[in-house]
Amino acid sequence: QAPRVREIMERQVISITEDEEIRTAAKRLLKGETNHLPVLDKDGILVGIVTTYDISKAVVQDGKHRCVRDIMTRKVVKTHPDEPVDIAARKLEQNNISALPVVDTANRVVGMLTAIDLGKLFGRRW
Amino acid sequence: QAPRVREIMERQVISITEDEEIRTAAKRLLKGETNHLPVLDKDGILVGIVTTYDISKAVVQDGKHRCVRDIMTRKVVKTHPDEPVDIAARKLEQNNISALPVVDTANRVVGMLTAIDLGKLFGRRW
Ligand SMILES: C[S@@+](CC[C@H](N)C(=O)[O-])C[C@H]1O[C@@H](n2cnc3c(N)ncnc32)[C@H](O)[C@@H]1O
Ligand SMILES: C[S@@+](CC[C@H](N)C(=O)[O-])C[C@H]1O[C@@H](n2cnc3c(N)ncnc32)[C@H](O)[C@@H]1O
Repeated sequence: QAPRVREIMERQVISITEDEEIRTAAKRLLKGETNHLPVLDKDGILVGIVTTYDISKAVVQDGKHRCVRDIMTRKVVKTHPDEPVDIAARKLEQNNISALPVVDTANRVVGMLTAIDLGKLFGRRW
Repeated sequence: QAPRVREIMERQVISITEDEEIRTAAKRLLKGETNHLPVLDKDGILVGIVTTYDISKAVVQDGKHRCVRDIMTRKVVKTHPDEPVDIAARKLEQNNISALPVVDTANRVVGMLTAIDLGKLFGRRW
């Protein structure tokens, strides 16, 4: 049987709120050495995702944006801790994305599943 | 036996040269819908890599940089077409990176192996 997302997901999650400035998002991405920040509302519920790709897009569009909410993706592709990893991997591939927020039944972020984490499965072949 | 990099690598590669402006790199990343651009010299030899992460870093450092050469990573972690994918996956994990340029014996880029490509192996378990 395939391993579950909970076995390989990252539990330390760095997030941001949509009212923060783009430059703050960039600083937080660097601090977390990550390409992906889930965007949470004041109740800790997932409302979007913002990535280094979105910041690069803002560099091209230059000056029209100020906050995370202006550049984030709102329709988030996500997973949950009990999802089989092959299903999660397929979500990454089909959407050409490299991370999935892991949410609980209340849509709170409990982890991140990144494409790099898939590498953890290669030590053991199931 | 493990599959080889050549079986899952992307053969369409978008690249850049080090004298291009950062904004040009950002445009090319968006055009390629990718986070990674190998940097090639005039002979097509790999000399670095520049990513959306590096562009985000430039946004934080604001104004000190102009060209790709000012922000690229010069010590590139790479792979070759005959490398077993589990070795390549481990390189991604150990370096916390999500893509490896695939080079031939002349250090020319013949493909890209991204962490998303690892997902292609999950349909079949070897
Ligand atoms: C389509 S990807 C292409 C770039 C590259 N392949 C990558 O993995 O990021 C870039 C876009 O995907 C969005 N994105 C990243 N992760 C996402 C997720 N889990 N759900 C929805 N959109 C996501 C980002 O906000 C960004 O605008
Ligand atoms: C250490 S990663 C951390 C961010 C995130 N985990 C990711 O996958 O990009 C960010 C840095 O890695 C560098 N990088 C990306 N791919 C690389 C590669 N194949 N070899 C060397 N450095 C690379 C980028 O230039 C960037 O400065």
